[in-house]
Amino acid sequence: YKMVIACTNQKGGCSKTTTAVNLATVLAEGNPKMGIPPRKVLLVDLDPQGNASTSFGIDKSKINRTVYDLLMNDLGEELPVLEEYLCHPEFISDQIRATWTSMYPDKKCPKKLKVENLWLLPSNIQLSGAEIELATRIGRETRLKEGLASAIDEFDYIIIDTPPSLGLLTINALAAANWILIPVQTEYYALEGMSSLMNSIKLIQRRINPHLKLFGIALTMYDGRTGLSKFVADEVRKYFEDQVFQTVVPRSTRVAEAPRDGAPITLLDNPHVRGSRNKGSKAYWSLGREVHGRVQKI
Amino acid sequence: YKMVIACTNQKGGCSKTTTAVNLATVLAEGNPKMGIPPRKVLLVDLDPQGNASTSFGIDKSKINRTVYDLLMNDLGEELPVLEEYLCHPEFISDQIRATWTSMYPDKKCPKKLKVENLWLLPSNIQLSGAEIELATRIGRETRLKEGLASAIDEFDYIIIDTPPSLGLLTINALAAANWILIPVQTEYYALEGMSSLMNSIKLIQRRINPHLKLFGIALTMYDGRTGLSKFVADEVRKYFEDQVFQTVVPRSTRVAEAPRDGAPITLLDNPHVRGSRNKGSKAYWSLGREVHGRVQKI
Ligand SMILES: Nc1ncnc2c1ncn2[C@@H]1O[C@H](COP(=O)(O)OP(=O)(O)OP(=O)(O)O)[C@@H](O)[C@H]1O
Ligand SMILES: Nc1ncnc2c1ncn2[C@@H]1O[C@H](COP(=O)(O)OP(=O)(O)OP(=O)(O)O)[C@@H](O)[C@H]1O
Ligand SMILES: [Mg+2]
Ligand SMILES: [Mg+2]
Repeated sequence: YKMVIACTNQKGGCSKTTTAVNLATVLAEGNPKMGIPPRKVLLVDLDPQGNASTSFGIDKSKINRTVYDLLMNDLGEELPVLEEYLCHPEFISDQIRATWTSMYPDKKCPKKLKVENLWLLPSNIQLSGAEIELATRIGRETRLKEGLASAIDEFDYIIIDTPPSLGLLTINALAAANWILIPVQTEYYALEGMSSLMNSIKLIQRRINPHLKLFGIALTMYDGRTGLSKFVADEVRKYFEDQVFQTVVPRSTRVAEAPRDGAPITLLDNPHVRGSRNKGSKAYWSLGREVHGRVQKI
Repeated sequence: YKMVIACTNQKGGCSKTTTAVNLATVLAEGNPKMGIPPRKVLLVDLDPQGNASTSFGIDKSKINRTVYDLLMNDLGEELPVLEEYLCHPEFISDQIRATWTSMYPDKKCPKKLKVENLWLLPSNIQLSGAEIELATRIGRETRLKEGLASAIDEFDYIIIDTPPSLGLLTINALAAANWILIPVQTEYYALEGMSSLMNSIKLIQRRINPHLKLFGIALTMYDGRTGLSKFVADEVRKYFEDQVFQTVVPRSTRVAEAPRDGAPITLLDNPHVRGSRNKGSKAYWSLGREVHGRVQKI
């Protein structure tokens, strides 16, 4: 069963990228002790900001093909060969280790700081032209879906990080996906944002992709010291009930520092290696297990 | 001298709305003891999420005209009369007090919890259709500029809150503005985002609005406990030098809770009334003074 998950919310800074990146890492590398089997995962960076690519320490000058090239590919009858646009696990691992080493030149890079089952379709600033360039093209909403078609059977999960908007890029993600995962920061503006997002999803289901379903809602950046996080979390659970994951991702400084070290927190602080101590990492490993559990029940 | 300031950054959740809302409030209400004279200020909510409007406890069902109607207005030769679309200080004050009272029913609403010199051009979810509807219209980039034309001489400041994107709405803001203020969250992804934003501004200056200038960069959500905030702040200052405001806005829970109380933190915790104790409020009052200082030097 093919899981193509769009990680989407038009609200800015609610942890779409951090969630997409860490969930992809956890599901790819797996942890048998936690009941998470390793799987072949493709992470698609569909944001011109390219934050998902940055989260793996990717040196963008070393990338010659990005998701922009895939979307703009006009081969007529032929579909583009996705393989040619992807960063392989070996390349990603090199980038992670190079960035980590430049941050900690006096330390030895941990052997386990690498990925074996994670592929990345990267993005860079060129993608910011895509929405305007695609606006008048035929099949402008399904370019990503077509682009993924040649390799969709090769991956167990395809996770798509989207920009904070409901523009043509996000619509491409929602047309290509069969599931949507919504990260929600437990702060006040999130509540109003949720209802407008649910309306947009209905429109997409009606006009563009009737197969799109809500996979789940992940509460992120939870700050236990304030009543606000609890208030927002309770409101979201009241309305969405068990569509909300049990796992709540807490705010943790190390999570924000991780991109500087060139790797997701779930890789820097890996329960495989020595039991994760960071509460953000713990939460994302736990979210991965919950996601795997839900997939089993589909 | 007319100050039309777009509060802009394509990075999500970097405090555009919180900065636009609090800066507008401080500049409008003023504080003579701090050397900030009260001024007539218009806050334009140009984000379909409508967070700026929400920050004043606005009940959107009570709004019959929004910035969407202003942008879509097609009167041909005539420019729309901006007056008819605005929320007046009295209306905003009513909404603030009504929301605050519903949060604290057993308390007496503070007399000073109101605004006297602040106008709001509100938005709601209808605006999410604007980019697509405007895409094919004549003068699609200058609709906001035209909409503001009839009243531009009535206000000392017009502050525009924009969505986290460089789409048609933000472009309308940057075409209408003569200044851009960039809020930058002191976390890692901000650094990469800054260089692409500066490139976009150059393009706008060349093709759409040669009068647009950088007013300043505001460091936001600074977390003193982590080395990351200091690292990012130092990098930004190194590159942009004194274009960066001296005032740094710290992360503070009360700032995130303020929208729930129906008012900006600078109004809930007002140095006029009793000396602001919240560090977020203090910082925004200080930023207002710095902004006023820079305007004097223009
Ligand atoms: N659990 C967490 N604890 C602390 N910081 C976090 C956490 N999750 C994310 N962050 C930080 O918060 C900021 C916003 O997160 P992120 O960029 O993942 O959100 P986003 O929704 O992808 O933003 P955008 O809307 O711009 O795409 C980033 O600096 C990130 O490092
Ligand atoms: N100084 C601060 N301390 C604590 N929380 C803050 C601070 N500034 C903003 N916030 C909170 O952080 C979140 C993001 O801020 P805000 O919505 O202003 O950013 P934004 O750039 O306008 O987001 P978007 O890109 O979605 O428009 C909000 O929940 C807000 O209440
Ligand atoms: Mg992101
Ligand atoms: Mg905003």
